[in-house]
Amino acid sequence: MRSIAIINQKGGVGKTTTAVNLAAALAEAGNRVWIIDLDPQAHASLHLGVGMEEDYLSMYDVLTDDVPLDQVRYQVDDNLWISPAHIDLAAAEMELAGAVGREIILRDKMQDVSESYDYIIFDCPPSLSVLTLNALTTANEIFLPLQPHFLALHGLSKLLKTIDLVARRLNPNLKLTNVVYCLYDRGTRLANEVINDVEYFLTDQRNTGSVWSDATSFDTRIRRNIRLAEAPSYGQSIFQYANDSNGAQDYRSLAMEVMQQTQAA
Amino acid sequence: MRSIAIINQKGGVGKTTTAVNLAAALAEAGNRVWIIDLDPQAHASLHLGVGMEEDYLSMYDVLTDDVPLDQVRYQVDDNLWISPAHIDLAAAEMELAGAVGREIILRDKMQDVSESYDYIIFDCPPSLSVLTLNALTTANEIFLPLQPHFLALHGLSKLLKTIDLVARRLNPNLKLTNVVYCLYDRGTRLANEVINDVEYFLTDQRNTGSVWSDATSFDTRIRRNIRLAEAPSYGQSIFQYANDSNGAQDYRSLAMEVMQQTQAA
Ligand SMILES: Nc1ncnc2c1ncn2[C@@H]1O[C@H](COP(=O)(O)OP(=O)(O)OP(=O)(O)O)[C@@H](O)[C@H]1O
Ligand SMILES: Nc1ncnc2c1ncn2[C@@H]1O[C@H](COP(=O)(O)OP(=O)(O)OP(=O)(O)O)[C@@H](O)[C@H]1O
Ligand SMILES: [Mg+2]
Ligand SMILES: [Mg+2]
Repeated sequence: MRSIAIINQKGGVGKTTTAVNLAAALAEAGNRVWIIDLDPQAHASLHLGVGMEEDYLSMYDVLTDDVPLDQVRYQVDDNLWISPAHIDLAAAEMELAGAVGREIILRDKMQDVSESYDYIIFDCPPSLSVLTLNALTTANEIFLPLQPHFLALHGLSKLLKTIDLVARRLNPNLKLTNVVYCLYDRGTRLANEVINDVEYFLTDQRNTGSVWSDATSFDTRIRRNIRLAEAPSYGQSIFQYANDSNGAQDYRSLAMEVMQQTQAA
Repeated sequence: MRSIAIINQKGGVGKTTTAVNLAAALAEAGNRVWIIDLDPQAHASLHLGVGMEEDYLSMYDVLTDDVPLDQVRYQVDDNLWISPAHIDLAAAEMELAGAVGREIILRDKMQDVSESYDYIIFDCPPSLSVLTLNALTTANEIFLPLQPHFLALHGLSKLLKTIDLVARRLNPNLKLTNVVYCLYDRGTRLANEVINDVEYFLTDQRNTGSVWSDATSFDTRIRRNIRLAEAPSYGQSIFQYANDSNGAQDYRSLAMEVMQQTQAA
C-alpha cells in the first residue's frame, strides 16, 4: 500500500488535478484507490461531484469530532473512493490549535480503518497548515506537483524544511519520492530553465540521506490542456470527460510510471 | 488615495502578477504607488528583487513587533515603493491568535504613516487568514483576480461571505469594486462560459446594497503570456523586462482603466 501526499504550498500548480486524475487512472488499471481531500476549498470532492448535499459528513467531522474515517468514504467509480473535504476545514487551524497531538489526529484515526487499499492519495491546500501536517504525518511519501515557473520554484526551500521537520519529529517514514511537472508549456525557455534547475538540485542531493535525497522527477510531464480544466465542471475525471485528450494520455502515462515503481519496490 | 486589496483564496490565479504589474504601470503614469506584501511566500517582494538580504525588516516585524511601517518601505523605482513580506509571516496566524484586535493591527499602524500615496496595493496569500483579514480591514476596496476556470469560480461564495463579515464587523468602507480576468485563454469555451457566469452574477447583484453590488469587471483581460512568468526571475516588472509584450500591453491598459475610474470618482 502506497500512501501519497500531494503537496505544494504554491497555489494553482496542479495538486488537485493530479490527485484526482492520477487516482482515477490507477483505479482504472484495477488498483483500489482512496482519495482523502484535506483542502477546505474541497476541489477534489467537487471535481468528482461529491459533497453537494447540505449536511454530508466530511473530513471536517473526522478531524474535529468523533466520526471514524469509515463513515466518511464514498465510492465514486469502480475501485475509486473519496473522503470529501468541507469549507468548515478552513477553521480547523484555529479549532485544533489547542488539541493534543493536533498534527497526528488523522494518523490516529487511520488505525481504525477496516478496508485495505493499494493507494491512498491526499489532496492538500496551498499552505503548510495543520491540515497539510496531518497528511504528512499519515502518508509515507510525497509527490510534489511543480509548475515550471520561477515563482513556483522559489517556495521549495521552505517546503523542504517543513518536510524535514515532520520527518524528524513526527513521521520517520516520510520521503519526498517524486516531482511531477504540471501545466507544462512545451518548448518555452522558462520551463526548460526551471526544469534544469530542479533536475540539477535533485541529482546534487542524491544519496545525502535527506528526506528528499532519493527524489526523482517522472518522465511524464503533464502538458497544459484545456480539457483538464473543463472536466471538473462536469464532476468527472479526465477519462470520463475527454478520454482521447492529451490530459488523459498524460495522466495514464503517469499512472503507468507509478505502477512500475510499485512493482519494482 | 485608493487602497486596494488583491485577494482570492484560490491559488495561482494571478494575484501577485497583478499586484506588481498594475502597481508598476500606475507608477509609470506618475502616480505614487506603495505595494504591501502580506504573503509569506513573499512573491511580490521577490518579483521586484527585494528582501534578498539576510535580516531585512519586513511586514512580519510590523505585525508582530513595534516596528512602524515607515521603517519597512523600500523604493524600487520612480514612484514605486514596496513593504516586503517574509517567510516568518507563515507563523503569524498562530503568533497573533491571542493578540488583541489581531485583524486590525495593520490599520492601526497605518495611522502613523508620514507619507501620502495615490495607490496602496496589498498582495495577499491564497487563504482567508489573519494576514488577508489585515488587508481587508485596512483597504477601502477589493480587486478580485479571476482565472476563468471552473475550479476558480467555485470558491467565490465563501470569499463573498468573508468580505461581507469584514465589512459588517470591521470595515464599513470595504467594497468589492472590480474583477480582473487573468490567465485568459482567448477563444476557449470554458473561459467564455465562466465569464458569462460571472457577468450574469455581477449584473444580477447590481444595486442590492451588498458589499459587491457595485462590482464590475474591467474591459481589459490579462491574456496568458509567458513573458509575465519570466519577468519575476529577473526581479523586474513586465515593463522593465519585456516592454513590447502582450503582458505589458494588458497591464498598461488595466492601469488606464483604473486611472479613469479614479478621475471619474
Ligand atoms: N495540465 C493542465 N492544463 C490545463 N489546466 C490545468 C492543468 N492542470 C490544472 N489545470 C487547471 O489550472 C487550475 C489550477 O489547478 P489545480 O486547481 O489542480 O491546482 P492546485 O494546486 O490544486 O490549486 P490550489 O493551490 O488552489 O489547491 C485549475 O483551474 C485546473 O483546472
Ligand atoms: N497572464 C499570465 N500569463 C502567464 N503566466 C502568468 C500570468 N499571470 C501569472 N502567471 C504565472 O502563473 C503563476 C501564478 O501567478 P501568480 O503567482 O501571480 O498567482 P497568485 O494568485 O499570486 O498565486 P498564489 O496563490 O500562490 O499567491 C506564476 O508562475 C506567474 O508567473
Ligand atoms: Mg487544489
Ligand atoms: Mg501570489
